[in-house]
Amino acid sequence: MSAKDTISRLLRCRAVLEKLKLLGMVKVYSDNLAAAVGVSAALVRKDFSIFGLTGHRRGGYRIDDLLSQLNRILGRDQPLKVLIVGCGKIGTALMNYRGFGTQGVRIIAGFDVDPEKINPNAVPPVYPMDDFERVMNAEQIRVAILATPENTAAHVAERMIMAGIRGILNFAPIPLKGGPSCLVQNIDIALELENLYYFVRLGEAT
Amino acid sequence: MSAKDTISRLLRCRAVLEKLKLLGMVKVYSDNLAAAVGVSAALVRKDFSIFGLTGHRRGGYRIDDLLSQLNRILGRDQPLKVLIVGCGKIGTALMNYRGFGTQGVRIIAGFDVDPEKINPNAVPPVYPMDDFERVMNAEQIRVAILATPENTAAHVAERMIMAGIRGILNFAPIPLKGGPSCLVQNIDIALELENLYYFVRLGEAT
Ligand SMILES: NC(=O)c1ccc[n+]([C@@H]2O[C@H](COP(=O)([O-])OP(=O)(O)OC[C@H]3O[C@@H](n4cnc5c(N)ncnc54)[C@H](O)[C@@H]3O)[C@@H](O)[C@H]2O)c1
Ligand SMILES: NC(=O)c1ccc[n+]([C@@H]2O[C@H](COP(=O)([O-])OP(=O)(O)OC[C@H]3O[C@@H](n4cnc5c(N)ncnc54)[C@H](O)[C@@H]3O)[C@@H](O)[C@H]2O)c1
Repeated sequence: MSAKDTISRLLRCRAVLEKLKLLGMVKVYSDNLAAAVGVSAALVRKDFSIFGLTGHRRGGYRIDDLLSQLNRILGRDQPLKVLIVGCGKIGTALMNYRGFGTQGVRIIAGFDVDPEKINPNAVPPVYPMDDFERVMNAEQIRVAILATPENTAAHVAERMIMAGIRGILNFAPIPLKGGPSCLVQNIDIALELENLYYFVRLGEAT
Repeated sequence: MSAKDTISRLLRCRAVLEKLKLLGMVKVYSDNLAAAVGVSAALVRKDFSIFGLTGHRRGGYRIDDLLSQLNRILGRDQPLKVLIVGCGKIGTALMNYRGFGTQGVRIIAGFDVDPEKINPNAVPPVYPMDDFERVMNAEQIRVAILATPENTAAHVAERMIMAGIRGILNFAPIPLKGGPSCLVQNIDIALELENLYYFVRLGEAT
């Protein structure tokens, strides 16, 4: 299990705990938490012990305690401010998604090269690509989503990294590599479908 | 590395080889292929040896040979037919994506409960949810994308599985678990951003 997997599990735990808290719950057992996160209780307890998360196993964990410990570890003091480059189908779906707000993610602005997409008065605003560096610095943003066509992706990523972006979520179907100063997480939806198909077929064959 | 990672790399290799072929190339060295896929050449060679993919290392691999071997292993004889449940922001972006065609993925139809979204004459057509089982069986489809709101996801997944769906790509931000008869791949975009932020902050702290 990589560090990314461990952090993903802790992030999922936090999202589940926030929902349980909204429902009025005060305590949770590791088995219940694990089931909601979709992993084994042993793995949750292992993750917790790596980060020194404590609770009274017999009586369960206090949700408030766990949340404040997780927020200290994962950082939650400030909203995660993100820029989007490419305001087409995927970019627009992300810009209009209200669900980000509940998870502390704020899309600050979108950028595009198509004049028809530019609208500085929209919420969030869509600016021309020329404004990217200015807005990034003014808002001190370090993470961006890349949602431009495949043949522009490497060029756009390079521009992001030169400007000072340190984390890119890439939707273009080519695996971009970051560098010493920038992490890239690739999401390839077609590849996920092909992968799913392979294992479905494998299951049918056996 | 899990089996899924290995298959993902082979799928990426195939996508890269198809693009190289379109450019008129006939041979490729494992180093070049590895760079395009975003992994080390040693890993590509290891994957190839697991599946018995051969080539003359000194002269590189013949692209046509590799492609026919990969298509035999990964299956490419028929298009991957997929249904989408939930034709909102994400669902619509996926239904209108021309890029799936080049990777052999065909969105056969969408389904929704909102009468305003229903349009059997659209391409692809959008049907009421009541028609899901009928279309799934008529087209013999085994994989579906779930793009409905979070609070409906578990119910929609259950219905898919009962109908006979064996693979679900889930965009709702709750981790769905499949079962013995159905694989689920969860894509949580907000979680990916939070994860990216954690490691960007970690990099800045050290
Ligand atoms: N739509 C999907 O469902 C889907 C699925 C899988 C992968 N993808 C990938 O996601 C990316 C975005 O897809 P989409 O369907 O939203 O595409 P799209 O064509 O609808 O939108 C792309 C946007 O990027 C803008 N753009 C082009 N060059 C630019 C540049 N240099 N700088 C800034 N903006 C630029 C375009 O003007 C356009 O608005 C593509 O790489 C695509 O392959 C999309
Ligand atoms: N839009 C994004 O960028 C984004 C990002 C991350 C996660 N998600 C997640 O993806 C899912 C889809 O998001 P969206 O933004 O497209 O939502 P949306 O509200 O725009 O679309 C959801 C669609 O599902 C339909 N629907 C509701 N209940 C249904 C049911 N029982 N059966 C069939 N259809 C039903 C609705 O009528 C609507 O058309 C949500 O779970 C959301 O949390 C979306």
